[in-house]
Amino acid sequence: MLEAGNVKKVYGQKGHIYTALKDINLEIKEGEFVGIMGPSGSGKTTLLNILSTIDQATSGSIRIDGNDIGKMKEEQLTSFRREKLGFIFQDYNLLDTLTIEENIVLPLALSKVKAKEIDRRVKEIAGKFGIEDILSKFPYQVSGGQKQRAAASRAIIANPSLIFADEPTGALDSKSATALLQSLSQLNVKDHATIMMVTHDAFAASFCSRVLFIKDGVIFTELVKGET
Amino acid sequence: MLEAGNVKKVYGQKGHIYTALKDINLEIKEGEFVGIMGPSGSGKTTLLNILSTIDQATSGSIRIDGNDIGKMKEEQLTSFRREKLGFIFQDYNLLDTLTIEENIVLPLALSKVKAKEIDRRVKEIAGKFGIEDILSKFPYQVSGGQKQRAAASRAIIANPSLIFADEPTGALDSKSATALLQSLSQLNVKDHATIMMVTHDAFAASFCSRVLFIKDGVIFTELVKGET
Ligand SMILES: Nc1ncnc2c1ncn2[C@@H]1O[C@H](COP(=O)(O)OP(=O)(O)OP(=O)(O)O)[C@@H](O)[C@H]1O
Ligand SMILES: Nc1ncnc2c1ncn2[C@@H]1O[C@H](COP(=O)(O)OP(=O)(O)OP(=O)(O)O)[C@@H](O)[C@H]1O
Ligand SMILES: [Mg+2]
Ligand SMILES: [Mg+2]
Repeated sequence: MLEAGNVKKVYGQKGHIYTALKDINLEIKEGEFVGIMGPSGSGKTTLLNILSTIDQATSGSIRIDGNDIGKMKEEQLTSFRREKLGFIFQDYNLLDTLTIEENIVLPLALSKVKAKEIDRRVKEIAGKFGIEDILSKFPYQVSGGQKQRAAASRAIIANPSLIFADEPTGALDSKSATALLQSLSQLNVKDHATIMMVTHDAFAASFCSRVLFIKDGVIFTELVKGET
Repeated sequence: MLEAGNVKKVYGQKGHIYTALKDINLEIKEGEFVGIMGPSGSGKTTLLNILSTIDQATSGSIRIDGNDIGKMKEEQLTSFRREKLGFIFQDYNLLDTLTIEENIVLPLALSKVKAKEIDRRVKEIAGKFGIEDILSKFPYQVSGGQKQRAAASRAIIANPSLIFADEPTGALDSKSATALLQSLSQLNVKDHATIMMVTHDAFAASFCSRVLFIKDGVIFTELVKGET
């Protein structure tokens, strides 16, 4: 499903450069639920942004479904992102001029899914995440945790086959966090969605089948479920 | 130190109104470290914004150090906020056009503290929170957890006597979270700073001497350390 070889990411220009990812090599199989853990500033968000094609690596290769991302044209990349990919950003990334509902349906806006089906999916997901009462509000009118649940809803409404989640439960109380993790787990088990999730939370990590540990831009070890 | 009587907060205009706080009554004594816990959307951020004078209540009274906030002139409120108050926002609220260091020293910008002393304090706090290497970066160039630690540094650099912290460890790994909580606890024990902290995290709550539980805009129960 996803392979990364010698991926490096350097930020900055000539004088001030910072190497956020030194040499990342990994392989994620279809249907895996993989966690990424590591200290603040170790490169987790940078890695997720690059693997999901949101940002570009400085060097190295990334293949998704066998396709070399570096060689895909922008048009191919855009339709790949829209149809296959779901992303929950660390800072939610909701559009302030759209309502919560409009933000959630955005990934379906250009798809062929009928309006009635879109409506059904919104009601179902909003119910699962407890945000049915805030659908007509704007992002500035809802709480931190409500924004995060809206962002999670947007990421899964199009039933993506590959989901990247960057600390999806950071702003949530345990009830909301559990609902969100169970939904991700359901997509993983029932729909064979592949999931990569960054987390600091041991409870969230317990939903993963494998956890990669990153420090100073390298993956230095991993834990596989079943091992302790 | 802080008393709130029949505080109510209603958002919205005529047709669409939402009551975020129904009837809040509380008293915080000087030197207390009080936690606030509750489901996402229950009114925690709203309560903190009102008690700290960042937002206004719809009705009810708030007294800080015996002064009725509703009766204070804007000039008095501004100098009170600058000299006595420290705030760690849920969304960090760093200014994008300033460096991390400039954001941290902002509360001291108008004070009489000498430049040499300001420099010493920045180095000390940045060292405690592990962000000495990012002081010359801008907010968009640092990670989520680094932003949160910068926001926490700004909140405590002026040694405020009253600190409001809204999920200050949400984006932090356990090492950074522990460093931050220990610093807050040190201010509380050594300098008798009064602290109100919203959190979802049981470890953070364990630093509090009392925890208030809020649901649907009312404080329905509390736990006092020593009781189990
Ligand atoms: N500007 C606003 N206009 C309308 N409703 C609002 C506004 N701000 C907040 N609310 C509503 O008030 C309620 C309380 O919000 P608040 O941000 O205080 O919650 P919270 O307890 O901090 O939640 P979280 O744990 O998710 O951060 C929520 O239901 C939210 O939708
Ligand atoms: N645009 C940028 N320019 C320069 N440095 C950057 C930039 N973005 C990130 N960095 C640096 O790269 C490193 C990795 O950042 P990243 O956001 O990937 O960390 P993270 O592991 O997600 O941390 P957190 O747990 O705090 O979210 C950090 O040291 C950060 O300061
Ligand atoms: Mg991150
Ligand atoms: Mg909040």
